[in-house]
Amino acid sequence: EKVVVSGVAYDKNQVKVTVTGVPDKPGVAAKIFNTISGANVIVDMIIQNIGEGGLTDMSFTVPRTDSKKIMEVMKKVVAEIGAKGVNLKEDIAKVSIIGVGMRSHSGVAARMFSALAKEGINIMMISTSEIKISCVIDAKYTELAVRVLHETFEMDKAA
Amino acid sequence: EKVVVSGVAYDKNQVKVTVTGVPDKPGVAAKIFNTISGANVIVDMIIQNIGEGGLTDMSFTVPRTDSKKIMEVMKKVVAEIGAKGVNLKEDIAKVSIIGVGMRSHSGVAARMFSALAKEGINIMMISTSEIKISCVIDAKYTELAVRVLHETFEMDKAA
Ligand SMILES: C[C@@H](O)[C@H](N)C(=O)O
Ligand SMILES: C[C@@H](O)[C@H](N)C(=O)O
Repeated sequence: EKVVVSGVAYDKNQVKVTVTGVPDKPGVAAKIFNTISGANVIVDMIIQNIGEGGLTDMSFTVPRTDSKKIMEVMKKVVAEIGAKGVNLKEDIAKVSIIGVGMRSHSGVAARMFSALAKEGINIMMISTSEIKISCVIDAKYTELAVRVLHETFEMDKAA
Repeated sequence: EKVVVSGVAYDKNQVKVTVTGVPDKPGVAAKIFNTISGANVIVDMIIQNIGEGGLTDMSFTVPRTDSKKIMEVMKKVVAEIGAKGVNLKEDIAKVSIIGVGMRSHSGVAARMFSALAKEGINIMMISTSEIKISCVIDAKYTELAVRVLHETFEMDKAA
């Protein structure tokens, strides 16, 4: 399947919440997200990598305007589930390349990561789907990241 | 935006590779995926959560048929980038709910996680996009997971 990168997107309106030392057993993710849903907070990305020693970390992003509310909610949840802690990172941005046939080409991800690396931009989080590869980076690099991704995937020529 | 869950999907043909103790600095993700791309291995999910102390873990899934090849490739990469190690987990399955308007409703994720939790199914990894919420679980629970997700989101009635 031919890969066509059709666009570059960014979102500077998200903040990242990470719950650390989450007990890795059934029901914990449900508890966390039932509580967040009950607080009427919208969640964009959810990222959980595989755990070790019965514990894992869980990160998710919410709108910047919900920073204070989500941290109040999460502090209670951390106590209830016996997690280690929760921290907030506000100066982030999510940059994504969008296209079709993305999953079949580790080459596309490699090109995106290389483009960011060339500019010294550290990739804090990565999440992928068939139509989108998203990286969370320091917010201050947003415009630079979007520009180099446009150049890498030649959006400017297609435009 | 109203959430409509239109389908449940599963994939038992993936295996998970996790690189642990990855130096969290620009260029490392690019190196890993340039090497994988050079070995002509297709990557489906890439999950990297935020790191701590200058290190993070990076997981990705590849076709089951590439297990041996990817581990040979990754053992070299681990040495080159100075990561701690790499491990393979083969008895996994990816189960997903697909729909529109998914991101605006932490409630949808909560329902999916609750459905799995009720059956005692542990969620090893989570990755989301606007149209898909995916969980990696133990392969032996695949059929049970698909069935309870169908029931939860009432696919059977719509069918
Ligand atoms: C960590 C969390 O995802 C847990 N494994 C669960 O299934 O709920
Ligand atoms: C860990 C890896 O993603 C690293 N942060 C990089 O930018 O390449």
